[in-house]
Amino acid sequence: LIKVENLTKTYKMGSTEVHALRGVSFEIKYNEFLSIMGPSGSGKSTLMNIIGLLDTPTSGKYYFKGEDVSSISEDKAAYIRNREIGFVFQTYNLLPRATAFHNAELPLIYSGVGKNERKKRVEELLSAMGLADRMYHKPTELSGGQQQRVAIARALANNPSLILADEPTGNLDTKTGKEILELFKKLHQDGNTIIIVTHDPEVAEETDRIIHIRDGLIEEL
Amino acid sequence: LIKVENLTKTYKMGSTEVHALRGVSFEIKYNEFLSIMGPSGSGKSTLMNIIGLLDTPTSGKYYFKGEDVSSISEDKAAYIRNREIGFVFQTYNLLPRATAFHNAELPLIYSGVGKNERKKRVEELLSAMGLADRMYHKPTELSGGQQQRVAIARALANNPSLILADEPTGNLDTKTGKEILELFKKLHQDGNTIIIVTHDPEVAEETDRIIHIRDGLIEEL
Ligand SMILES: Nc1ncnc2c1ncn2[C@@H]1O[C@H](COP(=O)(O)OP(=O)(O)OP(=O)(O)O)[C@@H](O)[C@H]1O
Ligand SMILES: Nc1ncnc2c1ncn2[C@@H]1O[C@H](COP(=O)(O)OP(=O)(O)OP(=O)(O)O)[C@@H](O)[C@H]1O
Ligand SMILES: [Mg+2]
Ligand SMILES: [Mg+2]
Repeated sequence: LIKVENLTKTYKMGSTEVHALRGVSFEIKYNEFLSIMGPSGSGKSTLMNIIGLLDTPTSGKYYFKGEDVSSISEDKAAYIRNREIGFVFQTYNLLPRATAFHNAELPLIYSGVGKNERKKRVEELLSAMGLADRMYHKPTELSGGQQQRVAIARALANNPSLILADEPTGNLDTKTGKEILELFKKLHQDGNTIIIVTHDPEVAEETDRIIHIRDGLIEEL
Repeated sequence: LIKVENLTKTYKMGSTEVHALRGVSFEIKYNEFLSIMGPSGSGKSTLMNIIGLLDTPTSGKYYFKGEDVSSISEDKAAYIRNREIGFVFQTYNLLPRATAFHNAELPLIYSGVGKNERKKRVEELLSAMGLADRMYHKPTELSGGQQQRVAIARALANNPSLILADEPTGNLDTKTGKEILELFKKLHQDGNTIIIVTHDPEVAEETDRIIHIRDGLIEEL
């Protein structure tokens, strides 16, 4: 499903350069369930953004389903993201003036799903997240963990086959975090591919494989 | 230092009401080191915002250093917050167009500290956070955990005697999270009062007392 070769990402800031990724290579097969761990600032979100077609590498190649997507157009990236990839952002990125319902609904609107079907799907997702009684709250009217769960619901809206979750349980209590993990395990059993960035070893233990990153490189452990 | 009696907080939304806090009472002595735990949405941040004078209760009393502050003016609240309270927000609340340096510097500007002294203090704080080489990055140029550490640095800038940290290690790897906890323990030994909201039992274990909250009420365990 995913093949990356020597990915680098360098940010230029005036006269200095930040090498967020320094040559990362790996393959991810269909229906894998893996986690990415590493110190704060080591390049995990940068890598996830490239895999999720939200960003392009400075150099190196990224093959998605066999196709070289290392420098595709924004339109094509947006299309693939909407149909095939569900992304849970580390900082949620919810629309602040839209309700939880509308935030979760957005990917369905973009993919042309009709109003009745959308309502059914969003109610199902937000209830699964324990947010049935918070559907019409805006993000500022939700707790941190509730916002995180809206971001998860939105990522799952279009039934994506590749789910990328950047620290999806960081603001959840142990019990709610376990429920989210159980949901991911079920989605994995349904045939989807799941990549979770996590700082929590208990979450990583539940995945089949852990990729460790340090200073922009994969660490062989 | 802190005494709350029957605090309630109710949000009115159209015809419904959300009872975020339903009558919370406790005392916190000077130099205590305690944590607050509870499910997502149980009222922890709401309680922290009232303790931190960022919000007022719907009913009930809050005595800070013996003075009734349940409905003080915004100006007086801002003054006490700036001088005495350091608040680490669950969602960081950094100024997006200011550097890490300037974000951490803000409380010192408000309290009238001179430019040279501010530079010295901010460099010391950000270095202690492991961010010496990220001082002039803006929040969008920082990883999630780096943003969290800027928020911590800013909270500590004015040497507050009451430190309120709302899930300060949620986006940090285990090692960095332990370093932050060690810093809080040292600040506690220096005589400060520290309240940490956390979902991490390993963090809570390091504190002297845990207050459990569920559905807006304190749970006796
Ligand atoms: N402005 C608001 N309007 C309506 N409801 C609100 C508002 N702010 C918070 N709430 C609700 O109040 C409850 C308590 O929120 P709070 O942020 O205190 O929870 P929390 O314990 O900090 O949760 P978490 O662990 O997820 O951060 C939640 O159910 C939330 O939906
Ligand atoms: N736009 C940018 N400009 C400059 N440097 C950046 C930019 N974005 C990220 N960085 C730097 O790149 C490095 C990797 O960032 P990244 O967000 O991938 O880390 P991370 O592993 O996700 O960390 P965390 O666990 O704290 O979320 C960090 O050191 C960060 O400061
Ligand atoms: Mg990150
Ligand atoms: Mg909270």
